Amino acid sequence: MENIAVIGLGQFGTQIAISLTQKGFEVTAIDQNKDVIMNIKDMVSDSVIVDSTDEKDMRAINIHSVDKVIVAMGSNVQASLLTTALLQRMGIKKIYVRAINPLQESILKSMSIDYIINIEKEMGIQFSNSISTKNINKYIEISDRHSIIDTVVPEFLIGKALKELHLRSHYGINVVGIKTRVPEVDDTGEIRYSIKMMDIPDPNYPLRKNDLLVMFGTDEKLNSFLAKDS
Amino acid sequence: MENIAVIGLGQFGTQIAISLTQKGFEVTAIDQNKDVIMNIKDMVSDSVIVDSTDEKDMRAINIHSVDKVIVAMGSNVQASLLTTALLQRMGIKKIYVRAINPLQESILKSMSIDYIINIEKEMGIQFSNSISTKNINKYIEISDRHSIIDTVVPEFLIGKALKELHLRSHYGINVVGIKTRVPEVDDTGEIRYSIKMMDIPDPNYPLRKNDLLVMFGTDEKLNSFLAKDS
Ligand SMILES: Nc1ncnc2c1ncn2[C@@H]1O[C@H](COP(=O)(O)OP(=O)(O)OP(=O)(O)O)[C@@H](O)[C@H]1O
Ligand SMILES: Nc1ncnc2c1ncn2[C@@H]1O[C@H](COP(=O)(O)OP(=O)(O)OP(=O)(O)O)[C@@H](O)[C@H]1O
Repeated sequence: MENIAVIGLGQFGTQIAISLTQKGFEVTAIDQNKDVIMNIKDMVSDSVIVDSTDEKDMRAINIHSVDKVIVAMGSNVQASLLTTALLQRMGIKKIYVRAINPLQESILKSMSIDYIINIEKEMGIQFSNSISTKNINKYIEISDRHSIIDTVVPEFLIGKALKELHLRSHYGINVVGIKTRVPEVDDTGEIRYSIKMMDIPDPNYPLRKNDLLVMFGTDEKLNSFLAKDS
Repeated sequence: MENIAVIGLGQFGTQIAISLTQKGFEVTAIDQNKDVIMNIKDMVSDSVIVDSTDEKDMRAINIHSVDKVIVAMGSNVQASLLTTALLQRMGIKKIYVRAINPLQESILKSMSIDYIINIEKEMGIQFSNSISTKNINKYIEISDRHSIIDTVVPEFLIGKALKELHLRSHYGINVVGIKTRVPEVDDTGEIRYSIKMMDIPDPNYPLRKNDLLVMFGTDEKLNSFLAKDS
């Protein structure tokens, strides 16, 4: 299993370290703050208190033996850049670095860092997409023109099945999922509804009011399809 | 067109304000810092320098006339909570609030705030997903079992067309897109390749080495499909 080091255990770094450990990776959490390491050590494979800008200490912990290193510090731009430069000098091939502003991004690009992530910018874009589509619950862009969205079944499709609708040939959109409310009995014997997504959209299932369609297509086709109902 | 106010123009708030303005929304940017407002005012519909925890000033700028308010402050948790409480007291219906830790999230939940966004946590999860799938360039979860991924065309499919492959009936996965390298001539007359995604995947197109397939399905089906090639 892959060996990944996460340096800088702020909120973002901590979430990565925990998620990757849950996925079965060998995760080494690195931070200079003892309390931070104390809080995370039971949730990751390995953790160490070290200043990631210190070459001697970084060599001592054998960091060049990992497959990937994630430099996850946010506000401490100086530590992030120095750590990145050090990792490069030590010959680490796969370095992922978080940037919090465009200037830091351009410095990282000139250092030939392939994977730069600006979480405030990326989430700002994703959030604007999700808030700007009426009746649409989730909206993520897959290319600069394609998206996958989640929308309530439009009025004009209620009671019809995908098989008879030919949405791909008529509207150029691909329905990849149907989410429907499923009754479940909880431990108090109460019936509660939860939203479940079919493994594969059932082409014969008559769509119900309040079901959700997960659709893929170009923004243009999705928008004209959605415009049909209003 | 909808009227949206964004309060707290840090990196996240600024990106939202700019993206929503580009999408044609009437965006009012609100921040107590004059320099911040000076930097953003040409990129949004309207902007105002005000302390969002001050009821008198907030009433004076007529904030209760907007459709949605986004409380985008990050580290200033106190200002964020006080602003949210004030907006609720003023009767604003659609309030979206950023939280930077679980305690703040639980406070917002007890205030019945519907939309809470923790960008470090959300991006930590998305990033772990994208880094943990070999050969896979982008990996976003659509439900707790379904994902949309981006992967290099596996060896065993090279030269074949989707039409003859029946990937949905054989593997339970839905190919929603094909990305291929397209030669373009730049202004110096050089030929450069850029990756373009077909509007709709062409069922007759023989897949080439290094094309990318964008696929949707349950994680289980996607993983077994990907395992075929290794
Ligand atoms: N030189 C360094 N070596 C090791 N760890 C460091 C170094 N500099 C900073 N850190 C650690 O990085 C962590 C995150 O720091 P920083 O303040 O930059 O992030 P943040 O902006 O709060 O992150 P987030 O937005 O993810 O919460 C801290 O726990 C800090 O101890
Ligand atoms: N009471 C307030 N009224 C108006 N604006 C405020 C108030 N408090 C903070 N702000 C503004 O919110 C903005 C963001 O502040 P904050 O430091 O909380 O975010 P941040 O953590 O830096 O955000 P990001 O991670 O998005 O860059 C600042 O421009 C600040 O002036």
